Amino acid sequence: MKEFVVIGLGRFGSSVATNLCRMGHEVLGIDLNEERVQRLSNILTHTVIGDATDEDLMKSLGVRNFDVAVVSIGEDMQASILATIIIKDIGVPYIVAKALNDLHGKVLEKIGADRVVYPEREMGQRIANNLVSTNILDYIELSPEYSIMEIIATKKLTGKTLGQLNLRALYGINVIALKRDKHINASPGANDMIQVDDILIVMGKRDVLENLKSK
Amino acid sequence: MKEFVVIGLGRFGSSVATNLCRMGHEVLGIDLNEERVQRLSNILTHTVIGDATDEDLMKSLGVRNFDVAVVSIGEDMQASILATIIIKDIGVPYIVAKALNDLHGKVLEKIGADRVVYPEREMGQRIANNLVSTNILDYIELSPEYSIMEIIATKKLTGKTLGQLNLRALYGINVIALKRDKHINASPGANDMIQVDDILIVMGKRDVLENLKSK
Ligand SMILES: Nc1ncnc2c1ncn2[C@@H]1O[C@H](COP(=O)(O)OP(=O)(O)OP(=O)(O)O)[C@@H](O)[C@H]1O
Ligand SMILES: Nc1ncnc2c1ncn2[C@@H]1O[C@H](COP(=O)(O)OP(=O)(O)OP(=O)(O)O)[C@@H](O)[C@H]1O
Repeated sequence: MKEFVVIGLGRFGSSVATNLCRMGHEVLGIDLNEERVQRLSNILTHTVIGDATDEDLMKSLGVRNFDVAVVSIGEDMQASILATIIIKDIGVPYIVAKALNDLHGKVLEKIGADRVVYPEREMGQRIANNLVSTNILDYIELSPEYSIMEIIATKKLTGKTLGQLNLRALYGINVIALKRDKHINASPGANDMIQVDDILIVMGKRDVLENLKSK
Repeated sequence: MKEFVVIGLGRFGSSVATNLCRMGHEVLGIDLNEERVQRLSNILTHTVIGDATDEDLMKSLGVRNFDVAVVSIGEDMQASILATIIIKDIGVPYIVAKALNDLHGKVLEKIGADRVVYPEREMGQRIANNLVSTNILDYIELSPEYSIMEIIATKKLTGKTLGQLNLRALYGINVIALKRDKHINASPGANDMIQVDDILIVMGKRDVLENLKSK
């Protein structure tokens, strides 16, 4: 199990911290704001009300023993940058930092952040993708050309068997699983019939999949 | 091609808007803030400097003809709620709204938002998942039990063929694709050998996959 320190318990930071705890990891949460710390004090492993730009404080907390640090200070760019470089100097091996904009992100990379996150921007892209393909619930981009997507059964797919649809031979599309209610059929066969509200997990070339979902 | 209206061009809203344009759709962007509108005026189809809580303005913009509205007003909860109900009354068929917190989200759902987004919270969960499984690059949650994951080849996997690893027989894991550099092998076979830095796209029960990546 890894040990994480999350600095800045705003909406992003508190979500990272609580999810890490839920998955069984140890999390130290640090924030200037007493109320935000209190709200998480029974959920996280440890919480501290403090200033992450205070180098002595960070050393005294034994931050150097942590595997990963997440710096999720929002509006105060200077604090975000200082906290990051302090943690880098202390020697935490992997640092994730949230950036407000590209320039902030560049600075964070140069001073030692291993990964820079733009939560609003990245979610904006995901939502745009979801909206454009309203029945693609989620997707993995395997390469510029191939994707895995979840597709809600369209009218044209419903009521036919996978054998009848013959997607692999016709379009090179591999139906790798069928989801019905919460049940997963991980070895779909030629006789499986697509029902209303089924979710097909499909793999294939992206433009072909885009055509499929709009049929 | 669908027509979208995006209200509130902060980091989330501008990302949704620019990504929708990049995918070839028409986007009208509305914001109170002149500078934010100017920044996008050459990128989006149309931009308007205005107040989305002004019902006459929204009607005059022909918002009722849009397929999807995205309300991405941040801090001003009241404006976010008012803009949403105005758009609902006008008759836009699908409304996405960004919420600051759960209560705000509940209100938005009750007044007509079809989807409520919590960008920072949702990104926090994704980042937590990425951090916990450092070689799981992305995953689809098929059900509480099954997942599709991308896994970087671990030492134990490298240098063996898929036939030797025998993952399906041993663990019920289906290797559905292999990614090497940017090239996708979408029909991996028993003789394919796993190389350093290969990415395996695998499907199976989540706890089994978690074990696999730590081998
Ligand atoms: N020097 C500091 N030391 C510790 N915590 C800090 C420091 N400066 C700011 N913070 C904390 O960082 C948190 C996140 O910052 P802020 O709320 O400004 O960002 P935000 O972009 O609104 O965050 P989010 O989008 O995650 O909600 C706040 O709870 C704030 O108290
Ligand atoms: N009544 C309104 N009509 C139109 N735009 C508005 C209105 N009220 C606020 N906005 C705009 O909404 C945008 C997003 O709001 P704000 O910046 O407060 O949220 P945020 O949470 O910081 O956003 P993000 O996280 O997306 O950057 C701002 O550009 C603001 O000008």
